[in-house]
Amino acid sequence: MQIIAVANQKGGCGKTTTAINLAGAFALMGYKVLLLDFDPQGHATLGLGYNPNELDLTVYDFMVGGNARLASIIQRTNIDNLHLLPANVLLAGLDLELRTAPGKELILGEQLRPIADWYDICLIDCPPTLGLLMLNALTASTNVIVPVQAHFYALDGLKRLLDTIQVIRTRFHPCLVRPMGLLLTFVEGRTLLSKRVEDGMRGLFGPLVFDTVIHKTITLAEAPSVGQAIQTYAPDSRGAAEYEALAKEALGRLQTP
Amino acid sequence: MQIIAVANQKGGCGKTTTAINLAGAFALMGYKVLLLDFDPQGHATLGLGYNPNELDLTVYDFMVGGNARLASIIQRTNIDNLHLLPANVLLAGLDLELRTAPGKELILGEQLRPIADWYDICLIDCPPTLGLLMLNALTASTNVIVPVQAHFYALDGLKRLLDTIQVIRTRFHPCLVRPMGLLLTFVEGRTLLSKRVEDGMRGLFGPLVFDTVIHKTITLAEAPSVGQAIQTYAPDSRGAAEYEALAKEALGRLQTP
Ligand SMILES: Nc1ncnc2c1ncn2[C@@H]1O[C@H](COP(=O)(O)OP(=O)(O)OP(=O)(O)O)[C@@H](O)[C@H]1O
Ligand SMILES: Nc1ncnc2c1ncn2[C@@H]1O[C@H](COP(=O)(O)OP(=O)(O)OP(=O)(O)O)[C@@H](O)[C@H]1O
Ligand SMILES: [Mg+2]
Ligand SMILES: [Mg+2]
Repeated sequence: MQIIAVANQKGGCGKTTTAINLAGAFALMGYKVLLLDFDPQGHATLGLGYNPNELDLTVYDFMVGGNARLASIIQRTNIDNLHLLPANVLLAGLDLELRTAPGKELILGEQLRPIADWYDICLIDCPPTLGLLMLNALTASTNVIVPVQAHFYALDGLKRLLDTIQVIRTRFHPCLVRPMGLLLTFVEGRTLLSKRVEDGMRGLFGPLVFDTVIHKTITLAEAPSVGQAIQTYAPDSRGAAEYEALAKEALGRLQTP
Repeated sequence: MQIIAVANQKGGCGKTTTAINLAGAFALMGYKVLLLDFDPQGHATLGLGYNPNELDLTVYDFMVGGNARLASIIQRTNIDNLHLLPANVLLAGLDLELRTAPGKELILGEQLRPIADWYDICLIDCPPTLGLLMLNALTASTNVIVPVQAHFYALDGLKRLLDTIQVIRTRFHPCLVRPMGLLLTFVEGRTLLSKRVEDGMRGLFGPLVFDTVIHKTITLAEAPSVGQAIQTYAPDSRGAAEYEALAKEALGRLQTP
């Protein structure tokens, strides 16, 4: 199972939108996909039409109780190949719960190993923090996609995130996590600012930046409000086309774990 | 001195843009204004044309060293009445430094008291976290402006922030902090989603929501990249007009400390 973390400690840069819609794109290509909501805010859960506060079982139970009950925690979606491992605010208690646990950054990876045959791809929607949840996601992953909002502060925190990935890779050897690519999001085609940011990013990071960029579109913002991935909400939209292009580009960059 | 915290633990909802441009609006009305950058990211500092990494003295020194050197820490701006107390990444170390200090949430307020006559208004740009820095800002403030991005997840974390303000007010009695208003940001005039979010916010919070809303405009996004407040960068723009309207509305809501 390829495990792809969608991560950036910066708030509001398009992690959840990317996690949901990239998962949707992979699923419609025929892959068995698990979208793992790893954010106590539960936005990926909300964005696929579930109310986090009404769920008895969530990824929190998966983390503390082992995967015996995974079949009862997982939720279906209106895309057959796409399953959701939902989250709610209980997940915020994990930090405290695991404070003194040995190897507390390794628990998610440990829980995912026994179910490695259930899915082809697991996408992890990360919270906007560089804390214990993010570290669990990074140690468990083989690849990291970093959404970067195309505005003036685009570079903020990027070096720190890339350094963190490197530290994880070295300290938790043998660990395969590496940045798969930087994804420019909220790109506005006609503004000079957007173009300058994109040129700057490609100048600094070269091929690490995906060729695909995600433009700011109304349908991408509306889809979560009706609890659907862009592929079912607006299949002919620009957003759907761009996440399909990203899926193809990502498949070409996967490393075999 | 009126102390107004611009706060929301959500990332990217317009805190820095509001802090800078509301400060600019007040200054051009004739008030003596201190813009206090309280975010280790240093965005308010960057947005007014300074490079945080090149500054010897910042708000960190103000916090740990007392205000004796405030005159040498403060930076001028190209608006006469607007001074900047800059920040850089050193501020992130404050959490650790003050970990065992008694009353560690009260230090900013303590440092600001002796200079209460230097300025009419102090605006505090808060970081996107509900940690020690934010708590210092809240205990020091008389008013809190909460920028809220007009999108699907607008309500996220809002209750928690308002509850926190209430807890601070009670536990640190006599403490005057209270929410002055919720400011809708990134409003897009022609989208149904934006309208639905605004109606929803006004339905839930009534008069707590400012009448003024800030529309998404290119000039507001460009101003920090040339290190200027909107008032000097694009004085005739919609963004400048909206922050001037907000300044007037805020003045009407100030409580006398
Ligand atoms: N390309 C886009 N065009 C328009 N709206 C978008 C786009 N991408 C994301 N959005 C909207 O912007 C908001 C923030 O996006 P999103 O939730 O994906 O960011 P995030 O990085 O997951 O945020 P957080 O840090 O809170 O987890 C959401 O309301 C989302 O619907
Ligand atoms: N009304 C607006 N129209 C267009 N762009 C805007 C607007 N308000 C803010 N922006 C831009 O959006 C980005 C995020 O805004 P800002 O930095 O003010 O948010 P913030 O809440 O301070 O973020 P952080 O949580 O990182 O401190 C910035 O690049 C800013 O220039
Ligand atoms: Mg998210
Ligand atoms: Mg900011």
